[in-house]
Amino acid sequence: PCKVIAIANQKGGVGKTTTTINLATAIAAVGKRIMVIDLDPQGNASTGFGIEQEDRNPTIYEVILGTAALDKAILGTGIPGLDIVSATIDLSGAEVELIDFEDRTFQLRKAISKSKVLQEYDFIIIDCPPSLSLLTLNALVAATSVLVPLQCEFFALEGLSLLLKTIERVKVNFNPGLEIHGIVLTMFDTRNNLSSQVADDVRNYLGSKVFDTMIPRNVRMSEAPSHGKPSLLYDFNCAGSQAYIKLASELLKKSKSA
Amino acid sequence: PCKVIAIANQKGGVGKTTTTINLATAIAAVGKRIMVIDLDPQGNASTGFGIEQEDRNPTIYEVILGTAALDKAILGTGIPGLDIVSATIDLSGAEVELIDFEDRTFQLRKAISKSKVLQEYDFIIIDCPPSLSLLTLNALVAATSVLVPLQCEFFALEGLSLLLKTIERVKVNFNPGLEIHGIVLTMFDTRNNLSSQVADDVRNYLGSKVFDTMIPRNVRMSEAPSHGKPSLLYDFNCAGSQAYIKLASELLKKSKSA
Ligand SMILES: Nc1ncnc2c1ncn2[C@@H]1O[C@H](COP(=O)(O)OP(=O)(O)OP(=O)(O)O)[C@@H](O)[C@H]1O
Ligand SMILES: Nc1ncnc2c1ncn2[C@@H]1O[C@H](COP(=O)(O)OP(=O)(O)OP(=O)(O)O)[C@@H](O)[C@H]1O
Ligand SMILES: [Mg+2]
Ligand SMILES: [Mg+2]
Repeated sequence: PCKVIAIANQKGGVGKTTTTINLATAIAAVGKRIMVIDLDPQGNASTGFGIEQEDRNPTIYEVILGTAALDKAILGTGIPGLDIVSATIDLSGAEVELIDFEDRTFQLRKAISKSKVLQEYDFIIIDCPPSLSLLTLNALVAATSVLVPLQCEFFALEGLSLLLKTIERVKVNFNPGLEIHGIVLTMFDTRNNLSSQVADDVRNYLGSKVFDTMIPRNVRMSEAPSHGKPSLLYDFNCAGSQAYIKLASELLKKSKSA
Repeated sequence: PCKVIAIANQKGGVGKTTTTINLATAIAAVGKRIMVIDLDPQGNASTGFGIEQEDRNPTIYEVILGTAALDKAILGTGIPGLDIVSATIDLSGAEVELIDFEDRTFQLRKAISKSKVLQEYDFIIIDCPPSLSLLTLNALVAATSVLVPLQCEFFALEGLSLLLKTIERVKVNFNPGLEIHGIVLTMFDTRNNLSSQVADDVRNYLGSKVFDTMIPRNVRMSEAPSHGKPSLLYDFNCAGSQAYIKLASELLKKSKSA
């Protein structure tokens, strides 16, 4: 069955988009069929795959408001087996417009079940904006699991228990099947103590929920988006790309036994 | 007259909270009276000043919904001349609750004008959440100017023109007095080309709107919050603290001539 994974964390700048882009690419590289949904009005995941602004039509905005079918919004990324539903700034209007809908947290889930994507793809990966607003709630209701990128910094750690409580609330009220796929530690900097302190704290607190693979801070990761390419295509051998390849294989193993 | 400065950027993790905390501390250090408003449901600015969760009552949430007066929500930070109005996760409810208000983008501005803070403080600095939602719009309507922290990274650059358009729209429709105080380049990393490329691009595009002072990437900045202290108190001599002191004096000079 198709696994729908929401990449979520309300803390900003923790590596949600970078994880979406590179994890999706690494999973596609082993022959799986993947669809990415860019659910952030910033449209960074769309940009990271080199999708031009003028090609982003229709977007997830029209899909979530029900004015376009999901199947019609799918674009190719040029990477075999990897497609994307893009986003533009129009999506920021959805936060307010969705309020008027009866089942405003179910719009994305409904759009997915009306389409053929659950049969056509092995994975759907949803990049969420930095908030616990209606867009992120739509992703959590549509998802079968949540992957949480956690930057190895103090402020990022502070928000974690809130996020876990929100996921639990969504599971109880809207989506009983929702699981935590895992927490992935990002921007781990071997040069500073803070990173290892945060990493130790999180592993003590959450144990096996934390992926073994850590993503190191690596400047090649932040250079890749300016070339419109995932870092796996921009620089396959860099530490960041290799870490995402390892994360993908760890995730695929976890999925098998799940 | 009191200057109300919104620290805003919808891109996550660019240094909004770190700039709020350390700029406010540096300005207080030269004898000005400062009030910080934490307008982010994550409450990172409140944590960065060591405000315990149980002391955060009432918060900016009650103030913005009109159930508490702003004067009643002011807490001391222990730093002479520097007070704060704190935030907790309750604030995330305001995004939806404000929709029902007639003048939902003016709630913060109304609360400020009803109080005595414009007479009691020289500066009010508002830390915004990573979105262009109702909370950030309330800050832009209440502000006399906007200071934009911009991380020297590609994704952060991509969102800049959208932010500037939004500020322009708020100026035209709600707050004709709103000015751009300036763009401050953050997490500048001398070791990598990307930082200097982004810095050059921004200076070419925006000229004198960009502060001369750049904030370097400096691990002491991210260690300070875990001690509940601004980096100026945690490590006065580190590169980050010294940069914020320079930024404060540059800002005070700009304010004089404004
Ligand atoms: N492992 C890494 N090493 C170095 N830089 C990284 C790494 N991962 C991400 N970055 C950079 O850090 C910044 C933040 O990452 P990203 O945009 O993926 O986070 P996000 O959580 O999606 O942000 P937002 O909350 O705004 O959506 C980006 O400029 C990105 O290029
Ligand atoms: N100059 C710096 N050098 C190193 N680390 C920094 C610097 N400035 C901020 N940081 C760290 O980077 C992370 C992001 O900064 P901060 O939380 O201030 O950004 P923000 O824009 O307020 O994030 P959000 O969008 O979630 O509100 C934090 O962990 C912070 O400690
Ligand atoms: Mg993102
Ligand atoms: Mg912040």
